[in-house]
Amino acid sequence: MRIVAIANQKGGVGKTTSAINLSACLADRGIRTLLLDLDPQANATSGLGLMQEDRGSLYAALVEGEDVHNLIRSTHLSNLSIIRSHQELAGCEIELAQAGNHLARLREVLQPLRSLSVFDYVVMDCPPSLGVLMTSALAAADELVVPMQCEYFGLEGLSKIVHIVQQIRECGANPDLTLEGIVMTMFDSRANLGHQVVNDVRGYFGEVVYETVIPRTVRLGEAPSFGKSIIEYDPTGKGAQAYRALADEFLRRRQPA
Amino acid sequence: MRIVAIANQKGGVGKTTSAINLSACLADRGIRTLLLDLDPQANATSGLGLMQEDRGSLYAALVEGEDVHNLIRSTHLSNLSIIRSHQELAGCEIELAQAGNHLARLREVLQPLRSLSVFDYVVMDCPPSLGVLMTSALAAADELVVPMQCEYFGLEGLSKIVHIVQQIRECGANPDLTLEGIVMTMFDSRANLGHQVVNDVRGYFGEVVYETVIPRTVRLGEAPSFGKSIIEYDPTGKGAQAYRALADEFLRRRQPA
Ligand SMILES: Nc1ncnc2c1ncn2[C@@H]1O[C@H](COP(=O)(O)OP(=O)(O)OP(=O)(O)O)[C@@H](O)[C@H]1O
Ligand SMILES: Nc1ncnc2c1ncn2[C@@H]1O[C@H](COP(=O)(O)OP(=O)(O)OP(=O)(O)O)[C@@H](O)[C@H]1O
Ligand SMILES: [Mg+2]
Ligand SMILES: [Mg+2]
Repeated sequence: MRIVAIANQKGGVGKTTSAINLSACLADRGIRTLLLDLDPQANATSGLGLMQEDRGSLYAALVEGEDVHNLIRSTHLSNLSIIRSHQELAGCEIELAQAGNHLARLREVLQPLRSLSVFDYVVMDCPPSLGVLMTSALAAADELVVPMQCEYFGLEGLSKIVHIVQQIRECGANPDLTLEGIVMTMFDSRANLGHQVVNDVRGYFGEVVYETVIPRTVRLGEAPSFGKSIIEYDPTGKGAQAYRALADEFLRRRQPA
Repeated sequence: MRIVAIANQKGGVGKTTSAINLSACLADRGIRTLLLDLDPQANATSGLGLMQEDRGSLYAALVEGEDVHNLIRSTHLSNLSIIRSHQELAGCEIELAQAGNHLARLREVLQPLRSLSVFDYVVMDCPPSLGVLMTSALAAADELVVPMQCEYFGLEGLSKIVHIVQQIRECGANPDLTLEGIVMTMFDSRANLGHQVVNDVRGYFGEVVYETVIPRTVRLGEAPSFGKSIIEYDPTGKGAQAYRALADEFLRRRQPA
């Protein structure tokens, strides 16, 4: 079982859209996937058409000792399960910080899932901050995928998160965390800045950057309003093609050459 | 002196772009404006071409007792000053929470600015979270402007922040906080969803929603990479026209009928 964090402290870069659609594409390939909504704003939960529920989020496991298995729900997609979020998750920011050793808590809570071998992948949608939930996700993950908007502010955010990965590895919280990939999102081919940013990032990070670039498309913004992944909502469109290509590229990297 | 928070816990909705450009337009009208960068990611600081500096952010005043006046810097625009941000500001999330009565601290720190009457407006760029910095901004502000992306996830975020404003008023932290306005951002006229979202928001919030809608334009994304506001970078473009219209509408509301 591999735990993948979809993270970037910059807001609105496509974390949730990528978490939902990458998970849906993996599930569609027959891979048993668990989507973990770690953002108190619960966009991944509602983007798949699900309701929030008190004590239905990881808060119950992280703070109240609930068994993580009781939080798992199925989605309308076969092979895709979810642990939903709820506003209560915001309480973790303070309560885990006060409990001490907060970086290890999420890792502990997810450990039983590894032993049970029910899922091949756990995909974590992270909030746009450098707070407790996001850093716990980095401490619990095997690998990190960073969605990045092809914009000026995106570049600053990228160097920041790369620095944080280094800190998490070096301080011992998660020495094995790897930066699995950077995915360029919301690419607008008419904007010079977009092309420049993609070139800068590829120039600096090389092969870590996925070949697949997610284009900005109207359908990708619409799909969550119907509670659907892009591959159900608009299966032949550019957004679906891009996320399928991303999922394939993601899987190819996981296989030894 | 009026303190205006530009806030929305949802990421990437145009808070920083609106804080920079609204401030620049106000300054351009001769209004003495102070831009306060309250986001540890410091996008407003770099978007105006400024460098971050240790002890150069509000952290020094909030936590270390520094006089707020010593943090004020000029920008390359006349009538526009700035208090920059720095990564150190992230420390406030924990340290202010531990100090107790954190909601009042920012208000206290900004009080000397009111008495000195050096500025007509203080515009605060807030981070995408419901943490200490953002709620302190709501507790310190006279009014709140909420930028909102014309997308499905934007609607959920909006009802959340409206609810929080109510809580801040009712718990006594800031009984006079008003929701000054909602500005629809990154509007893409080709997307049906955009039109629907604008209609829904106007239908529900009526006159609170500004008539001015900020269009999605390539230039608005490029301007910060040159450290410029839109009215310097592309003065005749649609982005500049929209932010000027927003500034005028903002000012008209402030005048008694
Ligand atoms: N490729 C795309 N084309 C068009 N719209 C997109 C695309 N990707 C994401 N969006 C839309 O852009 C907005 C931001 O995307 P999303 O919510 O996935 O980002 P995020 O990084 O999860 O944001 P946050 O930091 O708030 O969690 C959403 O309204 C989403 O529907
Ligand atoms: N109207 C617009 N047209 C095109 N691009 C825009 C527009 N408004 C903002 N942008 C770009 O979209 C991205 C997000 O905008 P911005 O950083 O202002 O949002 P934010 O709400 O401050 O984000 P965060 O939640 O991370 O602080 C930035 O790269 C910005 O340059
Ligand atoms: Mg998200
Ligand atoms: Mg911002």
